[in-house]
Amino acid sequence: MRIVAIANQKGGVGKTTTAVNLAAAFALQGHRTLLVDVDPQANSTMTFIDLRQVDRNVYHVLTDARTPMEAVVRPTALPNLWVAPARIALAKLESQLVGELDAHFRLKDRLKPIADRYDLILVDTPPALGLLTVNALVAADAVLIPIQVSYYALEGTEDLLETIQKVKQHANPRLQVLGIVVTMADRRTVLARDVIEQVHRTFGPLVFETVISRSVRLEESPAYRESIHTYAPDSQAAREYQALAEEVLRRVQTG
Amino acid sequence: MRIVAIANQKGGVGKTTTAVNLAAAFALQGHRTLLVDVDPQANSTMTFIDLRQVDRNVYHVLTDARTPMEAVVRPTALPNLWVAPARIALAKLESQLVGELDAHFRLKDRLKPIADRYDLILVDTPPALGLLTVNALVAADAVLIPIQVSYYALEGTEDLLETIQKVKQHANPRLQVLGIVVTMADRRTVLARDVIEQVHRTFGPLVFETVISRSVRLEESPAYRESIHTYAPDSQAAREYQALAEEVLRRVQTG
Ligand SMILES: Nc1ncnc2c1ncn2[C@@H]1O[C@H](COP(=O)(O)OP(=O)(O)OP(=O)(O)O)[C@@H](O)[C@H]1O
Ligand SMILES: Nc1ncnc2c1ncn2[C@@H]1O[C@H](COP(=O)(O)OP(=O)(O)OP(=O)(O)O)[C@@H](O)[C@H]1O
Ligand SMILES: [Mg+2]
Ligand SMILES: [Mg+2]
Repeated sequence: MRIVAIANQKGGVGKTTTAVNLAAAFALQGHRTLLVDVDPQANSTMTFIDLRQVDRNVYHVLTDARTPMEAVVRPTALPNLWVAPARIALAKLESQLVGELDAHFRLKDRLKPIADRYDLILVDTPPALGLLTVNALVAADAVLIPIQVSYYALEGTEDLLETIQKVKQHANPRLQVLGIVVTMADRRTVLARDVIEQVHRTFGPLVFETVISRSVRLEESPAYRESIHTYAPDSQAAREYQALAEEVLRRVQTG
Repeated sequence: MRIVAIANQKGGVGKTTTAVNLAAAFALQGHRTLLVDVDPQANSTMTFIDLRQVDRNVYHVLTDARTPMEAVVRPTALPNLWVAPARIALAKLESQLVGELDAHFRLKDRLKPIADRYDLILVDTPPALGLLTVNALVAADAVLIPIQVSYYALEGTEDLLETIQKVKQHANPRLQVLGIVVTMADRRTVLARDVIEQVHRTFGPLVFETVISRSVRLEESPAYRESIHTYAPDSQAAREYQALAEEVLRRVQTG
């Protein structure tokens, strides 16, 4: 198991923050890691790379058979971490690939030739269950679902699980749910305790033990083009994403 | 000017929280207000209505000419506030209306027969610049853009402004930007000061004076099916959304 998609169609739940800080944690532990960004907002990309220097990107790879994935993959300041960048052009993908028989398999097909070069591949997705997220689910071995401490949080997960089941049935039989991580939790609040309890009741053993607390450090680190592990290495947020990285690796290896 | 869309394709920036608390503020001031939810996640809807009791919804109105908008509009616990509910079925709209010449005009056409019954109509949108958000922009007189205090916040606004310009040129010449509201601001942080300063530099007089602070009360209130104005009437959050409602009304009336 090597390719993990990070998905939840609810907006702003911490998909990018989780993708970025897990990818960096793996890289710092010596695992060769590729972070693929299929969100047109390109938030994962801009965390490590100056968007103005990105020209060809995942959009070209998914629409032009002459552009292989390796042509757009770029190194980052972190050894062992590479990024396949996104740009806003990706927003056109859905209308461009309407009717194409392999529309859902493009990412899977384009990752195949390079997958062996990496120990782990993470895919950051946009807040929607459209063609881009489906491409990530078809390409992935497993999906990690961040759920924010929010009243609205649990409402959307039924649709996500339904979409995962459909992908599993029709396009990717090996797809599993790797786990659920609760994010942005301020444990002092009743809301946090309620949501954490509800998530455990709904998902049971799928829920990661590590809960990610709300932390200003996590909000600040992208502005310095750093992950939490180099921006604030002694912070609670860094420890939590380290712990999550270890839990994820254990599940990936025994998957 | 009566129809205001609340839009920003970045996820989790406070679109629903702003739609819900502005709509309630207008209703409590005696303005007949309709809150239209075109987000398949239906977060605005579930803030006032039990989703299990919602059957026909905006999806049916936009796809079936025999279902007028008035057939799905429902009263809420608040006098003067009605909701046109969303359901997950809306996620299929884009693929269902591909190729239809009037695909972008459905919401505008379906609101026309009932628009006069309300003093104000707010439209909550999903985190994407797809057909649903475009429908809202075509139907609207103006668009209110929430921007969260976040490093990623300003990156996506160029694309949103571009989309607004395109809609203005090809489908809705009266569309204006009503204003930009900064949300989830913890004024003690450097990040908040940086983002607020950048938003003013980028948008100048379009920025509302009212800034919405981060507040647990705002996260809790939807769980009680209440807006902030009845859940925590003396809170800073209630005062801030009251002040924002007044600024919005001033701009709507002079628009
Ligand atoms: N644990 C946390 N504590 C505080 N802020 C956080 C935390 N996790 C994420 N954030 C902040 O919340 C905002 C949303 O997070 P992020 O962009 O990672 O979510 P997302 O799910 O990727 O959003 P989108 O749906 O737009 O892709 C960002 O400003 C981010 O910095
Ligand atoms: N000022 C605030 N202080 C604290 N929490 C807030 C504030 N505004 C919104 N929130 C919380 O942040 C989360 C995201 O807000 P909301 O759902 O309104 O954003 P959205 O833009 O509508 O998201 P989506 O892109 O998924 O539609 C919710 O849990 C909400 O309760
Ligand atoms: Mg993201
Ligand atoms: Mg919303």
